Amino acid sequence: FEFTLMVVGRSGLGKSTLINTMFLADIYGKEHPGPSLRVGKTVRVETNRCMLKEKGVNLSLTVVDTPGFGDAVDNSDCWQPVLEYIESRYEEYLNAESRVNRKVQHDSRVHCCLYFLESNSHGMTPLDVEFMQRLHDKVNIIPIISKADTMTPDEVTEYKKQILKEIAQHKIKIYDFPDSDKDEDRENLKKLKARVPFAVVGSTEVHEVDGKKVRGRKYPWGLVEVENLDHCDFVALRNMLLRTHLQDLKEVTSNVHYENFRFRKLAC
Amino acid sequence: FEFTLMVVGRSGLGKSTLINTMFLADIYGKEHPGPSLRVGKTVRVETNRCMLKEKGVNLSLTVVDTPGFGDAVDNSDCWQPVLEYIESRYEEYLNAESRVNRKVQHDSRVHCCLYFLESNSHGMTPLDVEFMQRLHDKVNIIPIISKADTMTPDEVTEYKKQILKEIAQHKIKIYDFPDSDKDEDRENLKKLKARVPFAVVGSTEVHEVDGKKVRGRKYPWGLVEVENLDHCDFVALRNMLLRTHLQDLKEVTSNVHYENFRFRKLAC
Ligand SMILES: Nc1nc2c(ncn2[C@@H]2O[C@H](COP(=O)(O)OP(=O)(O)O)[C@@H](O)[C@H]2O)c(=O)[nH]1
Ligand SMILES: Nc1nc2c(ncn2[C@@H]2O[C@H](COP(=O)(O)OP(=O)(O)O)[C@@H](O)[C@H]2O)c(=O)[nH]1
Repeated sequence: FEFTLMVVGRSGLGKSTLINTMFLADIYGKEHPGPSLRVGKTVRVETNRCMLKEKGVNLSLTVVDTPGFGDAVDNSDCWQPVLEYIESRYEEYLNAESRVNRKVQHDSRVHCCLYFLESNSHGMTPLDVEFMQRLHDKVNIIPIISKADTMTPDEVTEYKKQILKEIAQHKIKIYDFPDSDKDEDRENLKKLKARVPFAVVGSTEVHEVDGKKVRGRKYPWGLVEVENLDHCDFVALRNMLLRTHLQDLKEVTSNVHYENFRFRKLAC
Repeated sequence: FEFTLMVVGRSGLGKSTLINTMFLADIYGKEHPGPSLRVGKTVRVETNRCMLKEKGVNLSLTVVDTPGFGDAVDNSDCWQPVLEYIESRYEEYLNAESRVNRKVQHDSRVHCCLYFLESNSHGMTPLDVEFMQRLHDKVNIIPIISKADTMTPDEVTEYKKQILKEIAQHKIKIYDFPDSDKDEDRENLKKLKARVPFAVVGSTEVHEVDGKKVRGRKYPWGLVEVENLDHCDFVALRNMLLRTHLQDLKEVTSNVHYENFRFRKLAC
């Protein structure tokens, strides 16, 4: 099973930590430092491949990151290398598909782009808006409110409202987690979906709470539990991204975004 | 007693909240919205004057803010309007001083600039460094780690080390809170000064803790107390900025930064 996940956002928003937390693996660590530790003069797009076992299923995961995105004094067009990468994957797939034997060996198209928003409750930044406007019709975008433990529950509610309002105003189309056709999941998924955009906290540190081991961030005033839905939406993101909607993300990429690319290519 | 305090930093770093918390007044509110709610196409420098009573002393406080600073996609030279404002105040003072009667009515020079750093533990951004390099010899700069409740105590310690290392590397001279000549204060002030750069939390919300009313931020996992030195350095900043070093900030502005300006002006 193959999946390509892209993470985009300025340095320090907890991207590497969240990836390690979601996959319970050292995808980023000493051997593979996070994007913020690899920032150069220009924005680059780089990949990190790993084999994981999720519930007995082998997952060939490719994490694509973008060191330098949004980190300079002048960030004009910093979305450009990201767009080029995504389209080059479609190009590669198209070429493989058009060969005589038509047997596509390997799908390296980007199935999902997690876009990290700062926990700044005033609203999205001009760069956030521009990125989403340029890429919402090229790849599945899932906006993430990073470091949600920076905000009180009321601030998170306000910020989510503001983000959704701006997304509507700018006619941005984010990935919409279509409802499950299996009735048993329906109610539960509806509740998780209502939390979009997900406000997450990541941590690979383990602490003990009432004899139970939990992953979280320990402050002098309390412990933020990553997997506690009263603390943040991490569980909603993980379940919907990696379990219930993993297949749909690949299908939308193939049937919508890739088809749009093919159409634009053939139309020229 | 007059004092002019400038606050600089991107939107959403808690600048307005911190100012209101420090002065226990609605300096920013419905009538005077914070800088992040007044962002336009270009960076502006604006003032907000208010009369306060601090321990029976009348304080004519002018808060200067910079709506739009660091908020655009391209922030090249966004420090320029800030530098121009500071120098225009020196210019105005110089003109008043050079008049025949030499009676300076009013000191509107910027006595202190609180520069808000994001709570991004990787280090300072290129814009942070550029701002400080351009302005450290024009005004007293006090870098502030904003929203310190975003970071665990270990992360704060690491970040402070990193900031001081970068400040030294770039030969930036921040305001250094000279030691007190009054012996009673010495030990206490040394302890507070060791916390530089101050990592602060601001809040005007009041909560109850063991029957006591405290200002803080209430999260599902605990309450961050603004005035608890085990939670953040707010008390250190407030005491040293508004009590022990208020006069020194004015003197350094007058005897060092203003004198440098006069020297550069006369040397041309
Ligand atoms: N408050 C908070 N800090 C976090 C969170 N996740 C990571 N961090 C911290 O933020 C800093 C940067 O994290 P990192 O994963 O390297 O961010 P990246 O630069 O986006 O890859 C580190 O000090 C992390 O411990 C979170 O959910 N909340
Ligand atoms: N986590 C945290 N949030 C804060 C703090 N101070 C203010 N905020 C929140 O950050 C948001 C922006 O604050 P504001 O003062 O308007 O920031 P400004 O844009 O820099 O003036 C608001 O939702 C505040 O409640 C703080 O110390 N810690």
